[in-house]
Amino acid sequence: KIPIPSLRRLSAYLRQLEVLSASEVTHVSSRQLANYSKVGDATIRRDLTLFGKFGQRGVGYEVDDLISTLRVILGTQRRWGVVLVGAGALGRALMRYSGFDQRGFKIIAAFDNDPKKIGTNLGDIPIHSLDELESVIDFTAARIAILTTPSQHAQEMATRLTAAGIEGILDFATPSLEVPPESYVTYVDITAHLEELTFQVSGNHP
Amino acid sequence: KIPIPSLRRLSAYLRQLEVLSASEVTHVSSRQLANYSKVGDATIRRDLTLFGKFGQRGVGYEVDDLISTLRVILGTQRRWGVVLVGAGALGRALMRYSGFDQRGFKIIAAFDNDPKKIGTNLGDIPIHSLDELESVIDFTAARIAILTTPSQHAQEMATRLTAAGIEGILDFATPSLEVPPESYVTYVDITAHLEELTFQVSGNHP
Ligand SMILES: NC(=O)c1ccc[n+]([C@@H]2O[C@H](COP(=O)([O-])OP(=O)(O)OC[C@H]3O[C@@H](n4cnc5c(N)ncnc54)[C@H](O)[C@@H]3O)[C@@H](O)[C@H]2O)c1
Ligand SMILES: NC(=O)c1ccc[n+]([C@@H]2O[C@H](COP(=O)([O-])OP(=O)(O)OC[C@H]3O[C@@H](n4cnc5c(N)ncnc54)[C@H](O)[C@@H]3O)[C@@H](O)[C@H]2O)c1
Repeated sequence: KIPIPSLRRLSAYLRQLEVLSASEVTHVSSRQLANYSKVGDATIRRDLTLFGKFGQRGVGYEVDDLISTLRVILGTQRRWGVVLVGAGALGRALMRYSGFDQRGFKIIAAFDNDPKKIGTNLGDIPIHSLDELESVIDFTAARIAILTTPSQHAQEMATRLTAAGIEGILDFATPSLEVPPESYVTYVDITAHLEELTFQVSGNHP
Repeated sequence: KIPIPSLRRLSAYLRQLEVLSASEVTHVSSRQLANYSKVGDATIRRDLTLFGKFGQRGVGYEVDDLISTLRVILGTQRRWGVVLVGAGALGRALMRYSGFDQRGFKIIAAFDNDPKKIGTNLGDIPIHSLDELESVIDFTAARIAILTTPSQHAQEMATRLTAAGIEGILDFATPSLEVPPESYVTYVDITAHLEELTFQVSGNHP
């Protein structure tokens, strides 16, 4: 019911507010938030007014209050269990990342087909064999998966994950995964981000 | 001179074409490419016509020919040396990633302040002390950096990198880095991708 562009802006405001809160800033004006988020001042005030947030003249918005409101709106008050498939270099980096927890995400289990990894733990996350995929997803009711297998196995694993009840896949392995209509895939292409940077940098050197 | 939205579409077509080429597909119609890339058929044909590419009736476009044309347009025929700052869990995963090379990027050096890491190599990439940052960037004429330090050191390193001649930073560490006007930052927020997935998944369960 909230359009995706507004949701993305709200998510961006929340990130900025969390940075401000971590630096012990208690209040922020819409103009400051607009500067940080690279969005128009009027747009921010319209977005926040939609959710009953009105800044105080001369004082602005209260940072921590805005943070908890946005977290409720964005559903990040909820806790989401996430499974990770492919506990290699990238998968293990993600398993170590402490930033997921403060935004409501926890990697609860990982899966791999390398016998040296199966049955070990990384931190408090167990690495299971692929045989246990369906039962662990069933037991934990996990709906989100991170896919960090080699690209050639990604489609097969995506098909298995969605059949087992996963509805959202964060895919690092390959573009254009095929999944059923009720499932969602976000493909993260780190190299495309580097390409965007080089387009812009090349613009400095015509 | 090419608007950023067209560049992004071209980059998406290129990814799809590389997947097709890897599966030994030799020809593709604009409608197939439109399906893969989730873009309108007319849009694709307009984009490609702009670069002198016309499909053959009944046969479509030649995949490998389109790939080399797009690579020239996107400048990915060029080779870009990239420095990486912060050789921790995420940095090391990126240093291992073989996917950068086929799109023209090579991490040529990494930097860290952990004495256990300085002076070691990961693959063929040397990890230097931060004292060597300016001289290595100067010597290699690197213009792109990947920033994977803890968030609290990111701004300080970004300032040093841009002062040393880096013009584009792929930042994993913190939103809203401040850099001089001629420099560009792309912030990669993996958690925001998970949030987008959970918005969509929640839409399945009103
Ligand atoms: N390393 C990076 O920085 C990076 C960046 C962008 C994209 N990627 C992509 O992410 C994926 C993982 O990259 P990586 O560097 O971690 O590779 P990796 O080879 O280190 O890890 C792959 C892991 O997947 C496991 N695996 C293989 N087949 C499997 C299966 N069917 N089910 C479950 N696990 C399986 C392997 O045992 C291994 O542990 C690749 O597709 C890569 O192209 C990686
Ligand atoms: N791990 C992930 O999957 C992930 C995901 C998203 C974002 N991030 C962010 O990426 C960054 C790195 O994450 P990580 O998990 O690799 O952390 P990490 O602690 O494993 O690695 C950080 C590395 O930076 C080095 N370092 C510290 N200060 C430095 C400085 N001034 N200059 C150069 N190097 C310095 C450390 O010695 C260490 O090797 C963090 O900001 C994290 O929030 C990580």
